[in-house]
This record gives sequence, structure tokens and C-alpha cells, in this order.
Amino acid sequence: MKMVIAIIQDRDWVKLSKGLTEHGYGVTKLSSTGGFLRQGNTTIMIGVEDEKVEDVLQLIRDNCKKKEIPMTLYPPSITGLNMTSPPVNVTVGGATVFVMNIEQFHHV
Amino acid sequence: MKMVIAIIQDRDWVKLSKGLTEHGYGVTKLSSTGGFLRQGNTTIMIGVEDEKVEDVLQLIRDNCKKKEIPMTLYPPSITGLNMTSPPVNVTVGGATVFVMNIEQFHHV
Amino acid sequence: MKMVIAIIQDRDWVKLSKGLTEHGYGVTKLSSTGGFLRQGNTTIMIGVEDEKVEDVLQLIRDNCKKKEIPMTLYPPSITGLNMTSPPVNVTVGGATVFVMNIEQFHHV
Ligand SMILES: Nc1ncnc2c1ncn2[C@@H]1O[C@@H]2COP(=O)(O)O[C@H]3[C@@H](O)[C@H](n4cnc5c(N)ncnc54)O[C@@H]3COP(=O)(O)O[C@H]2[C@H]1O
Ligand SMILES: Nc1ncnc2c1ncn2[C@@H]1O[C@@H]2COP(=O)(O)O[C@H]3[C@@H](O)[C@H](n4cnc5c(N)ncnc54)O[C@@H]3COP(=O)(O)O[C@H]2[C@H]1O
Ligand SMILES: Nc1ncnc2c1ncn2[C@@H]1O[C@@H]2COP(=O)(O)O[C@H]3[C@@H](O)[C@H](n4cnc5c(N)ncnc54)O[C@@H]3COP(=O)(O)O[C@H]2[C@H]1O
Repeated sequence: MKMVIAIIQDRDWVKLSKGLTEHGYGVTKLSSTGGFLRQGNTTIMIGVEDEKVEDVLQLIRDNCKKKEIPMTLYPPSITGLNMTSPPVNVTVGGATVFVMNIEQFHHV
Repeated sequence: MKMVIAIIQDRDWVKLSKGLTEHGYGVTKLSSTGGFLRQGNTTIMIGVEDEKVEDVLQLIRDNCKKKEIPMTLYPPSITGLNMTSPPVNVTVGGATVFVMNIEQFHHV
Repeated sequence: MKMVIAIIQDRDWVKLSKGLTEHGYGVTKLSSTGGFLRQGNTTIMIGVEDEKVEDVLQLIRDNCKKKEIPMTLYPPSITGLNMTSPPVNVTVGGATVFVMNIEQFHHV
């Protein structure tokens, strides 16, 4: 058995956990914080049979792909003039994934 | 040394941590959420000498056994008539336990 | 690659995470609770190349050393008399550190 530990963005958790549980995988979520940006993110733990690790990694890739999304950073100015700045591309998503060995598994 | 990671129900934490610390074991608690029911649960980490793993597993079994408890699900109706439904058996407790290898331990 | 898991005091997190990120290391913080004192503490995860483990351990030692600091435990009495007790030495700091093996690392 292997332990898959992944650090993902909060926004990808619901989609990813649905994908994992629909495929019959167990998953536990922990709230976490990034050391560099000091922003909240999500750490998940998935205990999974050796031969299913690749399948879980693919589910993480499908649901946590980094992508550029256009965002309007400055809200319409309060004077009423429609002064929005042109949209800027912001990167979201991504996952940092570690796979570790599990020596024993027990269900009490 | 081995790392015992157990996901237990919140209600079993105080009893289990008392049992563990009375036997001289170190334990750290993390708040977590189940991926399927999306309910809060508790993840604990116990770093323990190889020959004591079985003792720790037994303490988890003793304090986190799954059991059926009768629960009255519907409170007495507000009209004053004693309309409680017959008690229903609800499953509580249980633990999902992983044992992993620790290569180094340091106490700074 | 190795996973360094360290349980430190909350007060040492900002200093330590600055030291780690300035040296280019990735780190994730989880809020945790000690099983014995039931007080909040901090659990951190650092995925790091094998040859850099010793460097990370040294950064933890430099930023989380146990030390005695004088503390005045009783605030000046409300009668206005400057009745502070003589300072008492209180131990702060310290870290409990586990190093575990990582079999795979992926950055999605
Ligand atoms: N080796 C490792 N061990 C444990 N946890 C790890 C890790 N590598 C990444 N993480 C976790 O994943 C989050 C996203 O990392 P990512 O590399 O995509 O994106 C990172 C990376 O692009 C950059 N970054 C992080 N540390 C850096 C550093 N020391 N120097 C320069 N850039 C850094 O800032 C982004 C956000 O970092 P942040 O720390 O807030 O949040 C990180 C951290 O919580
Ligand atoms: N392989 C694994 N890796 C990481 N964490 C794991 C895990 N297996 C279990 N857990 C953790 O333990 C909690 C209790 O699991 P248990 O198997 O007793 O009880 C489970 C199980 O009976 C059922 N269940 C979970 N996932 C399922 C799925 N994909 N399909 C059908 N039933 C599921 O719902 C109960 C509650 O699940 P929930 O996810 O809310 O909460 C889970 C999850 O937080
Ligand atoms: N083997 C292990 N596995 C997992 N987590 C571990 C661990 N050893 C230590 N920790 C974590 O590190 C914190 C500090 O431990 P430390 O040994 O410096 O300082 C400890 C130790 O000096 C003492 N202590 C802990 N457990 C004890 C026990 N069963 N009997 C007597 N003293 C204990 O109380 C201090 C605070 O303990 P607390 O549990 O509140 O908080 C602990 C716990 O969260």
C-alpha cells in the first residue's frame, strides 16, 4: 500500500474529492498553509493499493491542472466611470505530490 | 522507529490520548475532514519504537471500537405528545490506521 | 527524496519558515495539538533532496533551540503596589523531528 500526500489549492478540493470517492478511493483532508506565500491551501492523504497509485495521480492531474485564467484585478471605479483595467492572466491550480510506502494497514 | 497515522472519530480522541500518554507514548493531533461524508474527524500521529507498534495498535482498538448505540433520532414533538420514535441503532467509532517507517528521529 | 516532519512551537514558525524559504526549501504548515499538554503547536512537512536533509535539520536546530527565558508570572497586583514576583525561568522552543522516505515526487 502507498500513501499519496498532495498539497493542492483549496478551490480544487471539492472536484478532486468527488473524483476520488466516485472511483472508490478513501481520502482525508487537512487544512494547511504554504511556507512561502503564507496563504491557506489543502493537504490530502490517500492510502491506496500499489497498483492504483498511477490512477490516483491521473485523477489529481485531471482535477488540479495549473491554468491561466483572465481576471479583472481592479473593480469598476467608484466614480461610475467604467474604468476596469484590461483582464490579466493569473495562474491557479497545481499540486505538489509525494508518494510514500505504507508497511501496515488496519481498519478497526 | 515507526509512524502510526490513525484517522479516528472526534469523540474518541480524549479517551485514546489519555490511554496513550499514560503508557508513555508521544502523540500529536491534527483536525481533519473525511472525503466521503465531508464531516470533521481527527488524524493522529504517533512516533513509536518498532517493538511497541502492536501495543499502540491495541490501545487504538480498545478506545476506538466500532459499536452500535441506540439513539432517539426525533426529539419529543413540540405539541407535548410523547411522540419519540423507537430508538434506532447508529454506528459510531472505528479507526483507519497506517503504519509507516521512520528513518531518523531527532529531539532538538 | 525525504520527508522531514517536525513538531515545533507556534512561536518559532515565522523565523523557521523564513530561514527555510530563503534557502530555497519548500515547506507546508499544519496546525496541531500536543497529546499530553493539550496545547496548540505546529507540525511542518518539508520534502527535500536526500543530500540536503542535514542542512534542513540544522536550520530547525538554529531556529527552534530549547531555551530558558525569564518570565514574570504574576502581573503587578491590582492594588497598585508593585508586587511582581521575582522572574521565573520557563523553557520554550524545542522540536520533535521525524525523517521518512519519499518514493515518488510529482509537480502537477
Ligand atoms: N518541497 C516541499 N515540501 C513541502 N511542501 C511543499 C513543497 N513544495 C511545495 N510545497 C507546498 O505546495 C505549495 C505550492 O507549491 P508550488 O511549488 O506549486 O508553488 C510555490 C513556488 O512556486 C513558490 N515558492 C515556494 N517556495 C519558494 C522558495 N523557497 N523560493 C522561491 N519560490 C518559492 O511559491 C509557490 C507557493 O509556495 P507556498 O510555500 O506558499 O505553498 C507550497 C507549499 O505549501
Ligand atoms: N484509504 C484511505 N485513505 C485516507 N483516508 C481514509 C482512507 N480510508 C478511510 N479514510 C478516512 O477515515 C474515515 C473513516 O473511514 P471508514 O472507512 O471507517 O468509513 C468510511 C466508509 O465506510 C465510507 N466511504 C468512504 N469512502 C467511500 C467511497 N469512495 N465509497 C463508498 N463508501 C465510502 O464512508 C465512511 C466515511 O468516509 P470519510 O471519507 O468521510 O472518512 C474517512 C476518511 O477520512
Ligand atoms: N513520539 C511522538 N509522536 C508524535 N508526536 C510527538 C512525539 N513526541 C513528541 N511529540 C509532539 O511534540 C510535542 C513536544 O514534545 P516534547 O517531547 O518536546 O515535550 C513533551 C514531553 O516533554 C512531555 N510529554 C509528552 N508526552 C508525555 C508522556 N506520555 N509522559 C510524560 N511526559 C510527556 O510533555 C511535552 C509536551 O507534549 P505534548 O504531547 O503536549 O506535545 C508534543 C507532541 O505534540
